[in-house]
Amino acid sequence: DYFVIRAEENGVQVIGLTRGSETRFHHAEKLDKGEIMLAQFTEHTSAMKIRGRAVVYTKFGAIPTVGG
Amino acid sequence: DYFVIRAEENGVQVIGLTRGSETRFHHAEKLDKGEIMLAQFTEHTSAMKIRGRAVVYTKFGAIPTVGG
Amino acid sequence: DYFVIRAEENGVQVIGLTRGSETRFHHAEKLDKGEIMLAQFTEHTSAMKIRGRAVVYTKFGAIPTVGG
Amino acid sequence: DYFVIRAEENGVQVIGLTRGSETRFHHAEKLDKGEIMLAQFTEHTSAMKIRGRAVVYTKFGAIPTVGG
Amino acid sequence: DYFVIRAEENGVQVIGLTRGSETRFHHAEKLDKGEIMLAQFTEHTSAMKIRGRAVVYTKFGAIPTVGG
Amino acid sequence: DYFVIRAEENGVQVIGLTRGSETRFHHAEKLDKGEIMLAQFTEHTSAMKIRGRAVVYTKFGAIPTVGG
Amino acid sequence: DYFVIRAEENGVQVIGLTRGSETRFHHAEKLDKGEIMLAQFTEHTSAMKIRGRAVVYTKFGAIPTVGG
Amino acid sequence: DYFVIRAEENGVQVIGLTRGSETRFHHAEKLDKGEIMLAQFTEHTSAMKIRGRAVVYTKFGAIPTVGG
Amino acid sequence: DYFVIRAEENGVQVIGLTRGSETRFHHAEKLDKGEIMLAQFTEHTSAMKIRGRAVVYTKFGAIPTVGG
Amino acid sequence: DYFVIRAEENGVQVIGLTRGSETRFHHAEKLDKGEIMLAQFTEHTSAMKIRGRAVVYTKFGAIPTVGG
Amino acid sequence: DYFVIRAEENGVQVIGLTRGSETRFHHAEKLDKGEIMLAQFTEHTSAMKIRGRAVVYTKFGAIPTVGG
Ligand SMILES: N[C@@H](Cc1c[nH]c2ccccc12)C(=O)O
Ligand SMILES: N[C@@H](Cc1c[nH]c2ccccc12)C(=O)O
Ligand SMILES: N[C@@H](Cc1c[nH]c2ccccc12)C(=O)O
Ligand SMILES: N[C@@H](Cc1c[nH]c2ccccc12)C(=O)O
Ligand SMILES: N[C@@H](Cc1c[nH]c2ccccc12)C(=O)O
Ligand SMILES: N[C@@H](Cc1c[nH]c2ccccc12)C(=O)O
Ligand SMILES: N[C@@H](Cc1c[nH]c2ccccc12)C(=O)O
Ligand SMILES: N[C@@H](Cc1c[nH]c2ccccc12)C(=O)O
Ligand SMILES: N[C@@H](Cc1c[nH]c2ccccc12)C(=O)O
Ligand SMILES: N[C@@H](Cc1c[nH]c2ccccc12)C(=O)O
Ligand SMILES: N[C@@H](Cc1c[nH]c2ccccc12)C(=O)O
Repeated sequence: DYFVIRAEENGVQVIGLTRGSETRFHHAEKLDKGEIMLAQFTEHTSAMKIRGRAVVYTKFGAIPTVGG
Repeated sequence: DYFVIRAEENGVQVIGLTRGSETRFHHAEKLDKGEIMLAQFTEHTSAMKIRGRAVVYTKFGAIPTVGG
Repeated sequence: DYFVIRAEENGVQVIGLTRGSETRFHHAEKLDKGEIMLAQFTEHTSAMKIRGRAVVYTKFGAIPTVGG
Repeated sequence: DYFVIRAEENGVQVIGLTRGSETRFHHAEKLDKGEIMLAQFTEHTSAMKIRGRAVVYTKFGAIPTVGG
Repeated sequence: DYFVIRAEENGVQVIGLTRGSETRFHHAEKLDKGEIMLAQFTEHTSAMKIRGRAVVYTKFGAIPTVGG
Repeated sequence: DYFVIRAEENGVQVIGLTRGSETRFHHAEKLDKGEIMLAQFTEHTSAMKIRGRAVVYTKFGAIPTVGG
Repeated sequence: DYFVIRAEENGVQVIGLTRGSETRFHHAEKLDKGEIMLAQFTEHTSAMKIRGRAVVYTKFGAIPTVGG
Repeated sequence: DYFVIRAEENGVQVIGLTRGSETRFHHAEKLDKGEIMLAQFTEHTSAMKIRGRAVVYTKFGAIPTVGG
Repeated sequence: DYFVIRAEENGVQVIGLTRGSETRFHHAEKLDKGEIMLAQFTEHTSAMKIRGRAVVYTKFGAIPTVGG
Repeated sequence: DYFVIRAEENGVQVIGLTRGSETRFHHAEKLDKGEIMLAQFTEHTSAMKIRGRAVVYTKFGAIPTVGG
Repeated sequence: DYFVIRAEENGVQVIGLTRGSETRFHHAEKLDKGEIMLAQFTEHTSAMKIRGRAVVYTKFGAIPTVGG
């Protein structure tokens, strides 16, 4: 499973949350406006958070965030 | 399997319930309005609860909660 | 396999029945009106019961209970 | 594989039949009117019987019993 | 794989035939009118016979028997 | 894989042919008019023959035999 | 994978060809008019030939032979 | 994976090419007009050639050869 | 995965390229006009080239080459 | 899983992010206008970023970036 | 997974990029106008680049490059 995110403004953050008994942030990837990121769920990432104005493409469709 | 949740107000909680013979809360992730979270079922999470005004995207469609 | 339940009144119960040669209740999660729970079948849960007014989203569609 | 049953009257029974060379009842779960049960086939349950007025949701559609 | 049978009269029989080099009856479950049975193919059951007036729900559709 | 056969006359035969380097009949199940049989391919059965007036439900559709 | 063949005349032959480095006939099953045979590919059979007037039901549809 | 071939004239050849580092003919099955052959890819056969007037049924549809 | 090629002129070549760290031609099968070849990807073949006028049937549809 | 990217201007970058507890850039492939790249998720690549004017073809459809 | 490429001019290049922690070119296959190549992702190839005027058939559809 992967999803795709396109940043609609500068400074969008794609945050990876750790897999396991503890849940914390292990990485926050910054995207500039128009950049596209493709990201998988992995051995280290079992949840993600998206901050800032962006569109997230998932198996449920394209879901826009609302800017921070 | 993963699902997507978009917070429609500040202070939305995505709560992970433990897998195993015992069922308790192991983590509550707070979301601000407009933030999107993607979360899987995992070795540690076999059930989840969503509190606050949000939309939950699942294989059964987009299901809105009703604010606490 | 997981299913989704949205409580339509306070005090809805999502009850987990034990897997194995014996069948008894191992957990009853209480939901307040509007809260959403996502729950899997697991190593410890091979059947569930829903009490109270709620809508249960399954692969067979959205099935409303009738309030207790 | 799981199925869903909604009781349309009090006293509906969901009976589990044993898996293996012998076939007998290992559990009968009683449902009150309006309650919903979700049940899997398991290591101990390879057949089920439903008694009383209920609707059984299966991959073949929603099949109503006729009350006992 | 499982199938569903609804008895349309009393005394319907769902007969399990043994898996293996020999083929004989290992169990005959009696159903009263309106009762529903769900049954899997298993390690011990590789064929089944239905006697009496009933409807058998299979992946090929709902197939009515003709009463004995 | 399984198929379903409904006998349209008495004396219909569902014959199992052996799996392996040799091909012979290992069982012939007799069906009376209106009876339904569900049968799998198995470790011992890699081919089947149907004699007598019957309808055979397969993944290719419902195929009627022509009476012997 | 299995296929179904219905004989449209007497004396139809369903021939099994051996799996392996050598290809020869290991069995020829004779069918009378109207009889139905269901046959799998197996550890011993990796090709088949049909002789005589028959209809062969396969994943590509129902394909009639032309009588020998 | 298997495919089906129906010969439209006498003398049609279904040729098996060897799997492995070397590619040569290991078998040529002759078909008379109207005969049907079903053939799998196997441990020994990773390519096939069809010579003569025939129709080859594959997952891409029914593809007619042009007679030699 | 396999594909099908039908030669539209004499001298069509179906060339197998080696799997592994090195990429070279291991076999070139010549087809006469109207002949059909079915070929798999294999342990030894991870790419193919088609030269000459032909139609190549793949999961993306029927793709005609342009004659050399 | 793979995706396809076509560069709409010179200097487009397809950046691979490392799989594992640490997230950093392990490779940036430069594409000239009109070039097409196909790239998989791999043992070393669990996320990617696309910079510059391009179209990214994914299971969610063709998603254009906006030039840097 | 494989894809198909048809060269629309002479000198089209299908370039294989190495799988692993390092990313470099391990092979560039040259195609003449009209030739078709089918290529898989493999143990040694986890990304590819196409240079020159060609059409690339992928699970996302037929994607034309723009000539170099
Ligand atoms: N560490 C948690 C992260 C997580 C996944 N899904 C969740 C749902 C709710 C809360 C936390 C989570 C886990 O691996 O299970
Ligand atoms: N600890 C429980 C959590 C759970 C999953 N599904 C449930 C349904 C009902 C009640 C509890 C649960 C388990 O792993 O099985
Ligand atoms: N303990 C039972 C629970 C159960 C599952 N499905 C059932 C159907 C009927 C009655 C009980 C059950 C089991 O694991 O098998
Ligand atoms: N004990 C039986 C129960 C059963 C399953 N399917 C059946 C069909 C008919 C009769 C009995 C059964 C078994 O595991 O096989
Ligand atoms: N004992 C047989 C039962 C059976 C399954 N399918 C059949 C078809 C025909 C006759 C018998 C059978 C077996 O396991 O193989
Ligand atoms: N004994 C044979 C039975 C068989 C299966 N499919 C066939 C097709 C043709 C002839 C015989 C067969 C086998 O297992 O292979
Ligand atoms: N003995 C051959 C039989 C066969 C299967 N498919 C074929 C296609 C052509 C010729 C022979 C065959 C094999 O197992 O491979
Ligand atoms: N011996 C070759 C046969 C083959 C399969 N696909 C091909 C495509 C082209 C040329 C030869 C082949 C192999 O197993 O790989
Ligand atoms: N030897 C190469 C052949 C190959 C497959 N796909 C390719 C794409 C481009 C260039 C070469 C190839 C390999 O197995 O990986
Ligand atoms: N190193 C991270 C890369 C990653 C994948 N998905 C992500 C989502 C958010 C942040 C980082 C990531 C991992 O393998 O898990
Ligand atoms: N060597 C890299 C090649 C690669 C695959 N996908 C990529 C995406 C971006 C950059 C490089 C790559 C790997 O196997 O992972």
